[in-house]
Amino acid sequence: PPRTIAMINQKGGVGKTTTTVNLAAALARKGRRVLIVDLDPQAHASLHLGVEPEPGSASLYDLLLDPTIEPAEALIEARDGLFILPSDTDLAAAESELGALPDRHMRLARVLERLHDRVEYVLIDCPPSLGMLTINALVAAGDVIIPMQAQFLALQGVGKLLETITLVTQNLNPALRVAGVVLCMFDGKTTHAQEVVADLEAFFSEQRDEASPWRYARVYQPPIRRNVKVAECPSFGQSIFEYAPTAAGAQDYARLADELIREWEAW
Amino acid sequence: PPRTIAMINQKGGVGKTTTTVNLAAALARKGRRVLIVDLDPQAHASLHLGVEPEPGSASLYDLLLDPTIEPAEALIEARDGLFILPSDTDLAAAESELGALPDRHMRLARVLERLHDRVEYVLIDCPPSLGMLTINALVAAGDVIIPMQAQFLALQGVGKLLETITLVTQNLNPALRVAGVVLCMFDGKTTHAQEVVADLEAFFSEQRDEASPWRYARVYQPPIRRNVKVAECPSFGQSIFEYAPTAAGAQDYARLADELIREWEAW
Ligand SMILES: Nc1ncnc2c1ncn2[C@@H]1O[C@H](COP(=O)(O)OP(=O)(O)OP(=O)(O)O)[C@@H](O)[C@H]1O
Ligand SMILES: Nc1ncnc2c1ncn2[C@@H]1O[C@H](COP(=O)(O)OP(=O)(O)OP(=O)(O)O)[C@@H](O)[C@H]1O
Ligand SMILES: [Mg+2]
Ligand SMILES: [Mg+2]
Repeated sequence: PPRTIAMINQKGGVGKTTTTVNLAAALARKGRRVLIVDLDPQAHASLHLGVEPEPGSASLYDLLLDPTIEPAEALIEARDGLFILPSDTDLAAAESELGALPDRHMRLARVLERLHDRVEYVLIDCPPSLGMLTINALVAAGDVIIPMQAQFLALQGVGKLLETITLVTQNLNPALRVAGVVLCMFDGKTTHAQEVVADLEAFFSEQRDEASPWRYARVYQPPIRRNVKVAECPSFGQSIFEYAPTAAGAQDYARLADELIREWEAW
Repeated sequence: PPRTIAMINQKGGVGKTTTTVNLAAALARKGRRVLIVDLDPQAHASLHLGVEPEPGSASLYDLLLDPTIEPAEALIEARDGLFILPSDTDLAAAESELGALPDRHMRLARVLERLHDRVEYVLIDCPPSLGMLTINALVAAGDVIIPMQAQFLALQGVGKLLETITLVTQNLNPALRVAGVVLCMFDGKTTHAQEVVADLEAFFSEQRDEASPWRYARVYQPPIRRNVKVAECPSFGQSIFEYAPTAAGAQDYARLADELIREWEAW
């Protein structure tokens, strides 16, 4: 089955969408077949790649609410080897409409099962909340990546997120693991940022022998540096590799993709 | 009644909390009595000011679900003349629990009515969504301020937000107005940012003669410049005025407070 990664952080604006899109683009440019699941009703991952669904075609919302629809009907090939299940504003209704159904947390997992032989990597872009859409991502995924900023307040949010992940592993998805943290918009010049990184690394190394879903988690190196090109490219419907292939942001996301390939394909 | 301002943008991480806290602090330091309503279950406004509710005391969640509780019991004086109704994680449940009640969108308005003679300004910090908590803020408020970043993708989100505001003015709160946009984390050096500002200002001036809730809206000047001190002070439980009173961020928020005082107190 594909390596399925949920990009999760309930804090807003930390780089979930930017990381989903640019990491997926990097993997596709290295020849991997990648699926982006745009699980955010604000549809920024879809917008970021300039994807607009055909009017009348099935959307991710339709797939989650009606398991009889063929998921491939909603699939769009955004770039060579880079597929997307796009979002639209209907998905906001899914949060509450799923809430009544008995197997509500399994819906995304079931959709992805039916696409399992089409791609090698699935990256799920989540909204800034720990509601039913994010829970669906945690049940469908094998790995969690936490994009975050190197700020002390961000550490507090991570604590809350890890509690939620623990509940999911105890009750819904025992195989789920936290792969690690991607530091976004990183400004290494401040002692503040360096202290937060040191705190995170100390926390993860203390957890190595615990029986927790993050015992193998780490802070991915290198961090993704703050780079204005990265902030600009979504407005043009492009990944950083199309917009500014020699920019710092392109280098950083390419290196992150190399790191993940090494971690997950080195048998 | 107090000038009641909802700080709204469904996009994550655009500066809602930072603006709520620092603008409230600026107004309080100029002698106004100000109430912050922390309507976000992630409680970052409360954390930003180092506020922790007494164990066992009433929370904003309790007030919204049980209208018989005296709102003053949940009130905390965070600084001189700066009050806060703090959030806690229970508030996440309010989104769905309110959903069943007939007067669910009026709950916050009713709570604030009972505090109306205590303060001159109420600033409501909203979560990154257009759900029931944010709708409560739109019904309780007289003015909306939209914190946003000067990026083209941000303009799209504003369109969606204005649709929601229109629905609220048509059905729930005819007096609601959009006061304007506060540009956060502004980097004036890029043509990108300047073009977005020009687009926004053109949009608002076209709307002057329309019968819309944003016919008096504007882009507040000056924008709030990106300033690392602003990003650091929440980790110390301080406003920018306590942490770095001579920093660019302190100047910008002080000038924004002056601008609003001029707009709202000049009779
Ligand atoms: N490395 C970077 N350098 C500069 N800007 C960046 C970088 N990464 C992300 N940004 C910008 O920061 C903002 C937030 O990023 P993004 O939308 O990816 O966060 P998010 O966590 O997906 O937000 P949400 O919670 O709303 O889904 C965007 O405007 C994005 O362009
Ligand atoms: N002027 C600024 N300069 C530098 N950093 C800033 C500035 N304003 C805000 N930030 C930082 O940007 C991040 C997002 O800001 P903030 O938390 O206020 O956004 P928000 O809209 O309230 O997010 P959410 O949607 O999660 O509630 C925070 O880390 C904050 O410290
Ligand atoms: Mg996003
Ligand atoms: Mg906030």
